[in-house]
Amino acid sequence: AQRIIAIANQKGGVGKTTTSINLATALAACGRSVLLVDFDPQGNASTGLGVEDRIHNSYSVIAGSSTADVAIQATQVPRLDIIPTIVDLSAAEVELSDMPDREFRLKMAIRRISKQYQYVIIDCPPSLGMLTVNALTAATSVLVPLQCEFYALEGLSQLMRTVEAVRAGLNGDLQMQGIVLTMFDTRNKLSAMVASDVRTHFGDLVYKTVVPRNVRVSEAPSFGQPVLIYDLKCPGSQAYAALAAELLRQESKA
Amino acid sequence: AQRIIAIANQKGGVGKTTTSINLATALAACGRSVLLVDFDPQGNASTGLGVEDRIHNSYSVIAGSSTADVAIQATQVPRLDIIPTIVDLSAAEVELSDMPDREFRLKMAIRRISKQYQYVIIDCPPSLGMLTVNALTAATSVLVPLQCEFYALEGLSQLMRTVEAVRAGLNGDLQMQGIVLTMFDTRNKLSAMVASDVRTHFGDLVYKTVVPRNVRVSEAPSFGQPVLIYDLKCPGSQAYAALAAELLRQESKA
Ligand SMILES: Nc1ncnc2c1ncn2[C@@H]1O[C@H](COP(=O)(O)OP(=O)(O)OP(=O)(O)O)[C@@H](O)[C@H]1O
Ligand SMILES: Nc1ncnc2c1ncn2[C@@H]1O[C@H](COP(=O)(O)OP(=O)(O)OP(=O)(O)O)[C@@H](O)[C@H]1O
Ligand SMILES: [Mg+2]
Ligand SMILES: [Mg+2]
Repeated sequence: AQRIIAIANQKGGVGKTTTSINLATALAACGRSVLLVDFDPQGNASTGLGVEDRIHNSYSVIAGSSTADVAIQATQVPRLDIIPTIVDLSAAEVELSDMPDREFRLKMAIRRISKQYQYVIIDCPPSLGMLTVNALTAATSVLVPLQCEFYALEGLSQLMRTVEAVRAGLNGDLQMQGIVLTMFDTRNKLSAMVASDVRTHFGDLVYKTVVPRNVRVSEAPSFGQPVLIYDLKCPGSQAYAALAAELLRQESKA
Repeated sequence: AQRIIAIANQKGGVGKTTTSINLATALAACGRSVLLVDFDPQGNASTGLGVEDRIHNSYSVIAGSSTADVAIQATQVPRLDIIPTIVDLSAAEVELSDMPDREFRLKMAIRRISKQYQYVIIDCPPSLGMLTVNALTAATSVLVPLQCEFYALEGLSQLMRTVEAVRAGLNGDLQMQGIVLTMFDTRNKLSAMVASDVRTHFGDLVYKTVVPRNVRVSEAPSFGQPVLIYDLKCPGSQAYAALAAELLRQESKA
């Protein structure tokens, strides 16, 4: 693949899954072939895309009982496939720690099939444990959704240290794809304060596109649809379309 | 202690830390003696109460290098003490798994000092790993903050299964304290839908008090204050005061 992007942040509820689903959908809408790997035991990315069949999943793939190509399913979105997940994936946190190649299980599992896609997007759980480390080791870059709230700032330096540690020890190719500000609420000054703080510290790493807080975004998963399909004209969809365009422009400059 | 309450939900960003800080503050305001244990490596509960000194913390306590009473600090709130935490606590997920008494480390560490308080509140990380299992094993009950959003419903049955498994194997006294609906947004019908769904399934387990989405709640941590101190009159503070009153009424009936 041109890019394997891990969507990561140990702070909970910041928009990792929402960004994974909708960035993947928007990239597919721009004609790219995309694979979404649900690597959070909550399985929200699978549910948010309306995927019910989970017999083969990211847990059976890293455990070795399914091959990656058997676990791939088409989704309702043209050019977007998914490897769904089940809650049993949470057992991998402990099971992996006894294996010699424990950080490389995901990387090895998707090595062959990732060649069939231009983009692979990996949705991570809210932690920096073995699952997220696997995703960072398999990835070529990391995209960090950052909620425009005070607590969200606190964990950022720890996340960056973890990315650095993975780059130094497990995956020398790992780069920062960028930071995207999410759930920006124009009605409250806290959002603007957090946004300006992040732009001061991280400069060009922060996408110009900001995803606004928009109720249509949180309604879409209850219909098993990406918001880009549920309501293309809403501010949330327009933001994810703009984010995909900005990311593609960033690629063509690289 | 009369009650050791674990504030738990593996879904991220649902209001665990906000509920831990503000329920603890409201109980203290009602004259109860309260200890808050920050058991999430993000350390948001410690930050949200303005606690800077973390030399002794919940990690050093379960690792055995500090005793619990040395790690206790007073907070700005009368009758509310805290055991803060540091990010190194995340190492405990792996370190604990090699110890024979791994699920009981927190329970043993706070056994003596918890007698000095009427309530102990434990803020948990967004996962069902070793840290949350330790909290559930140390607790007499579990309070589940539930964000009024679609994805939040998805994890509830897994959480209840985990509570059941801990009750069956590690802590026969563990009860459900209740479920509190958080970030209820009167402007969108999704909140009302989720709330009615939860009340249908869980009946009296769901508190009558609902915490509304209220920007003052998310502003308070940036000042290192509970919202009850930052802005007592706002809807968020009023809700947490009502929640504490409802919980105390529940106790007097028990
Ligand atoms: N721009 C937005 N506007 C409104 N709601 C949003 C937006 N983005 C996400 N949400 C909602 O906020 C909640 C948290 O988002 P999401 O589940 O994507 O975060 P996450 O980081 O994946 O959470 P977790 O840490 O549990 O994996 C969800 O209910 C989602 O529908
Ligand atoms: N009632 C509310 N109204 C508005 N914002 C809220 C409310 N409750 C919590 N928040 C904000 O939502 C975000 C998530 O809340 P909080 O951090 O307490 O959740 P959490 O479950 O502890 O998250 P994590 O899973 O990362 O531990 C925070 O920025 C918080 O300030
Ligand atoms: Mg998620
Ligand atoms: Mg928290």
